[in-house]
Amino acid sequence: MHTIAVINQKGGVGKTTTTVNLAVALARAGQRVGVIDLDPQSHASLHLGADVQRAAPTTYELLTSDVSLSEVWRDTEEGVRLAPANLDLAAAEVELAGVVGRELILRDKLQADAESFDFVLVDCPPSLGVLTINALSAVRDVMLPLQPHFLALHGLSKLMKTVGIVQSRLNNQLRLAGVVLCMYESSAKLSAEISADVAEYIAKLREQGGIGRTAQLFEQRIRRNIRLAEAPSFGQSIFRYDGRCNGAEDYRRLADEVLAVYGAG
Amino acid sequence: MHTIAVINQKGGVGKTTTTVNLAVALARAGQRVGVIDLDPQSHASLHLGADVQRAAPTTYELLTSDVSLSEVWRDTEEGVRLAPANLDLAAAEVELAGVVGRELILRDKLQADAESFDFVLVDCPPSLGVLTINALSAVRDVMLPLQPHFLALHGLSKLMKTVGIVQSRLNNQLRLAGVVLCMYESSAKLSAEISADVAEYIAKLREQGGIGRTAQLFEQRIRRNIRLAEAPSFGQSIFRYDGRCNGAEDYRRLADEVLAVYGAG
Ligand SMILES: Nc1ncnc2c1ncn2[C@@H]1O[C@H](COP(=O)(O)OP(=O)(O)OP(=O)(O)O)[C@@H](O)[C@H]1O
Ligand SMILES: Nc1ncnc2c1ncn2[C@@H]1O[C@H](COP(=O)(O)OP(=O)(O)OP(=O)(O)O)[C@@H](O)[C@H]1O
Ligand SMILES: [Mg+2]
Ligand SMILES: [Mg+2]
Repeated sequence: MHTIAVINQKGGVGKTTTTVNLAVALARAGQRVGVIDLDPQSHASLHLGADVQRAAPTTYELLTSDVSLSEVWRDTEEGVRLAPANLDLAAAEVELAGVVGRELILRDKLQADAESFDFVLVDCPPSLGVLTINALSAVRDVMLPLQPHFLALHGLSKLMKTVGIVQSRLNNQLRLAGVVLCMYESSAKLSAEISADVAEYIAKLREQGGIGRTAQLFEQRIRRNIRLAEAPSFGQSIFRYDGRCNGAEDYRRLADEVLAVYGAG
Repeated sequence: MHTIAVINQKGGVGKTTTTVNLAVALARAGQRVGVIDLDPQSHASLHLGADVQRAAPTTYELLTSDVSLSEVWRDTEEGVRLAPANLDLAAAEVELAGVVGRELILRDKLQADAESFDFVLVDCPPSLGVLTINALSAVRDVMLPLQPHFLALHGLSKLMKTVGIVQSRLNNQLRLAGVVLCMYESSAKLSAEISADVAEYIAKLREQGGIGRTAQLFEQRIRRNIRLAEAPSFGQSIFRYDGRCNGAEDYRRLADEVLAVYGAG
């Protein structure tokens, strides 16, 4: 089972859009896929058509009570299973402060889960708090969506530091699997410039060894495409909403590249 | 003195870009302006050319020690004063948990500050944690940048609930001053659709009275303009970077509208 945390403390860079559409693309390629929503805003859950007002257990109960992951998994109409979030999760940060082992709750419950998946993707909020640390402690790989804007580089080294700390103290198997450029504007030279900077940064990471040695910049970039922003309002992945647009094309190819990297499928 | 918290728990919607460029536009219109950076990512500080590695006191020390605001204010080359943030601020959320009156620290220090400004703008992180609550407790007005995408509406009611709670328990004078549409794509019908939904939502808010009764949708929209994304890499506001592009035009007009609303200038 390949477990991937989709992370970036910078807001609005495409974490949720990537988690959802990559998960669905992998499912359409025959993989058994689960999505865990760890963002109190529950956008991944909404995007997958979940009813977040329903009283059924969510990732909030998963982290703050003894509910098991199997009680949280739900079906979706997209061929992936979903462990949905809801707004209560915002309270988890405070509620868990001071609870011993609070960073390892997701890991324990994921390991105890009997359900078998080929891929589990975890959508994280734009912060490096207890929710994101739970994701980092529970998975093997980190996937980093990055918008090719200037500030993307600034946050990268802080993020790598955090990933490094989790790897040394809480989760030895953690590694940076890949960076995927999102909201790429082919017409903007800023995109090209930042992409070159990112490629350079990743090359350095690989040389330094440690957690960055497996780092790679995915060849497939996700281009800006308004269809990707429209799809969530219908509770649909891009494949159901408009399977032929550039957005669908790009995520389909990203899934192929992910499968090649894992030697899976 | 008009105090404005720039807020939205959704990531990457233009909070920092708006805080910085609106502040500078107001200063260029003759106002005395201060910017307080409450985001651990310190993007507003970087955008204003501050050296965030410097050991001088930042908003982290402001919130966690007895340093005064006057020890934190710095000059910038943009004609605004800056109380910069740095990455240490990420620890504040945890450090302040359990501290009595932790939501009111900024308010107390702002009230104690002798420096006189016409406008103070506070840039907030994409969350509704203790940093954002400090901003909400310290200011009179809330400004909400909104990207006209579907999920913008979903977060709006949760945000208004939080603003309402702060207003009733911690800060009676708090009110929603305005929503400004950012990253507006005139060619996309999604922008037009969501804008119409936002206008409708604001009309309802005004009718309900209470904190929403002063709510307004600013007429000036900030259009997508790559120059706005390029400017931060030079540590410059849009006015120094490219004073004639659409981005500069839009923020200049937004400043005029803000001044008209406040009957100032
Ligand atoms: N390639 C794209 N082209 C156009 N719009 C996009 C693209 N990717 C994402 N979007 C839209 O941009 C907004 C931000 O994307 P998204 O919510 O996936 O980012 P995020 O990193 O998960 O944000 P947050 O930090 O708030 O969790 C959303 O409205 C989304 O629909
Ligand atoms: N109108 C615009 N046109 C093009 N790019 C923009 C525009 N406004 C902001 N940007 C860019 O989009 C990205 C996100 O904007 P910004 O950082 O201001 O959002 P934010 O809400 O402060 O994000 P966060 O939630 O991470 O604090 C930045 O790289 C910024 O330079
Ligand atoms: Mg998200
Ligand atoms: Mg910001």
